[in-house]
Amino acid sequence: VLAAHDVTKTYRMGDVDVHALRGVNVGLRQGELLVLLGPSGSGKSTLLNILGGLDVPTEGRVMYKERDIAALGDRELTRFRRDHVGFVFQFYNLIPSLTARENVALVTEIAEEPLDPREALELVSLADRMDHFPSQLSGGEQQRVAIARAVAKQPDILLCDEPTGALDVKTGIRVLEVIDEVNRTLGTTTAVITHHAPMASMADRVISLSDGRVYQEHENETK
Amino acid sequence: VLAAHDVTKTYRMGDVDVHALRGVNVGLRQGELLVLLGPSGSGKSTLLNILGGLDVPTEGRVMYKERDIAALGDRELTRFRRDHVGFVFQFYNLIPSLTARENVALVTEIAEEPLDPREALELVSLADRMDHFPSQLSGGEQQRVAIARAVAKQPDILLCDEPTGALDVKTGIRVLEVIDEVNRTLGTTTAVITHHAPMASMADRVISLSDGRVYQEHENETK
Ligand SMILES: Nc1ncnc2c1ncn2[C@@H]1O[C@H](COP(=O)(O)OP(=O)(O)OP(=O)(O)O)[C@@H](O)[C@H]1O
Ligand SMILES: Nc1ncnc2c1ncn2[C@@H]1O[C@H](COP(=O)(O)OP(=O)(O)OP(=O)(O)O)[C@@H](O)[C@H]1O
Ligand SMILES: [Mg+2]
Ligand SMILES: [Mg+2]
Repeated sequence: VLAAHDVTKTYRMGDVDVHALRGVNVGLRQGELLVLLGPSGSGKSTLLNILGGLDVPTEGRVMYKERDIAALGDRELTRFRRDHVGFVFQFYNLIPSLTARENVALVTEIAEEPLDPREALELVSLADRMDHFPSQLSGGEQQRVAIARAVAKQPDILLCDEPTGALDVKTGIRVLEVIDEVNRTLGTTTAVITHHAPMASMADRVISLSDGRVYQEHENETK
Repeated sequence: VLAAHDVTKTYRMGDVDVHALRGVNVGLRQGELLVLLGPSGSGKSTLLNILGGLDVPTEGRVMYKERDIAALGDRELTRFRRDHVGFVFQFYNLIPSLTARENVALVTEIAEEPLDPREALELVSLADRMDHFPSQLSGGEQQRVAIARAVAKQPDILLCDEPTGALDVKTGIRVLEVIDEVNRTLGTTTAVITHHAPMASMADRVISLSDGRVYQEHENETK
């Protein structure tokens, strides 16, 4: 349903080029839960941003149901993201002047069939922090608000960049269960970047990047 | 050498009080490597910030070699931090307008016996990213610059708030080895907040927080 075809991303830094992605082919199948692994700097966030229409490749195409989103203008790209993609950012990107609940509500007001903000925050055990501003939340609490915000939208496509990085093991498992549940009950096509091994076994498929290339791919038969 | 005595931290939020820390007693012994564990929101960052003089307790004292730093004025607190403490922040706090090397150099220029910035970045395998700005670095690379910056200072006290949160297992282990080595060879008194279990076994002592209190303490005899 969403696929990167021969995607390359090169940053020109004076006389040195950084090849963040080198001809990557990754397709997300309808309703699957894909996990993306790889060392720090291997290109995972770059790939996820390009798939989600937050960035454009230097070469290659990104097909969403027959349309090449890499060729869209800014306005259409924004509409594609707003209508179809829920994103959990590696740096959360919460709005500092809005409370946890308002941050979630911002996204649900424009969605077609959103969860109630309170409900989404309850999924990540933050009902008692609804009126805190981001600066009044711990690192892990901010990360969970970012997750609630993406999930509340009930999007077709959910892209999560390291959703458990700041969480203790127990809270991290809770969050991965929420993501897994959304994928199973709503059929949300989901891609998760994580360093957390247990998530890899929850996935339908695991793709490993190394130095800007797909290094290996693995199907979980037992699932 | 650095100890929190009966430290309490309460945030007043309208008619609800948030008790981030409730009478915590934690002392760092000279040259030890202490690990601080606990669920998201249990008060770890709050405690570390208070120990490092970045925040003040609502009640209680923080003794650094006989002086109560919780009672110091802003200027003296800043000098205490600058002269004695290296801090790796949960949100890295890199300066966006400076490159990786410049971010590290900023701290080494005012330190007594600093590492060369290039050397510090080599410790975390980032010599080839020295001239990148934070926005041109991956999440894990930014985290490693923050670590290089704290370690380069060669401080008496090193406080690390989740230094491996954004790192894959292999890179995370490399970073923990760097921290462990600094502690062993320089005798740096070190406290690390982490969710990464292997670090707990590298520590001399492990303290677990729960809901703002010390929940349990464990000495690693085998070390
Ligand atoms: N400025 C503030 N105002 C109100 N509450 C706050 C403020 N700062 C922190 N808190 C609350 O204090 C509690 C402890 O926060 P702290 O950042 O110490 O947790 P933590 O153990 O570091 O969590 P994490 O593992 O998620 O980083 C949290 O529940 C948080 O919501
Ligand atoms: N704007 C930029 N200019 C130059 N280089 C960049 C830029 N953005 C990213 N890079 C480089 O591209 C590479 C891939 O970055 P990316 O953020 O995709 O890595 P990642 O796999 O998500 O890493 P991590 O696990 O550390 O988050 C990194 O080595 C980074 O230094
Ligand atoms: Mg990344
Ligand atoms: Mg914290």
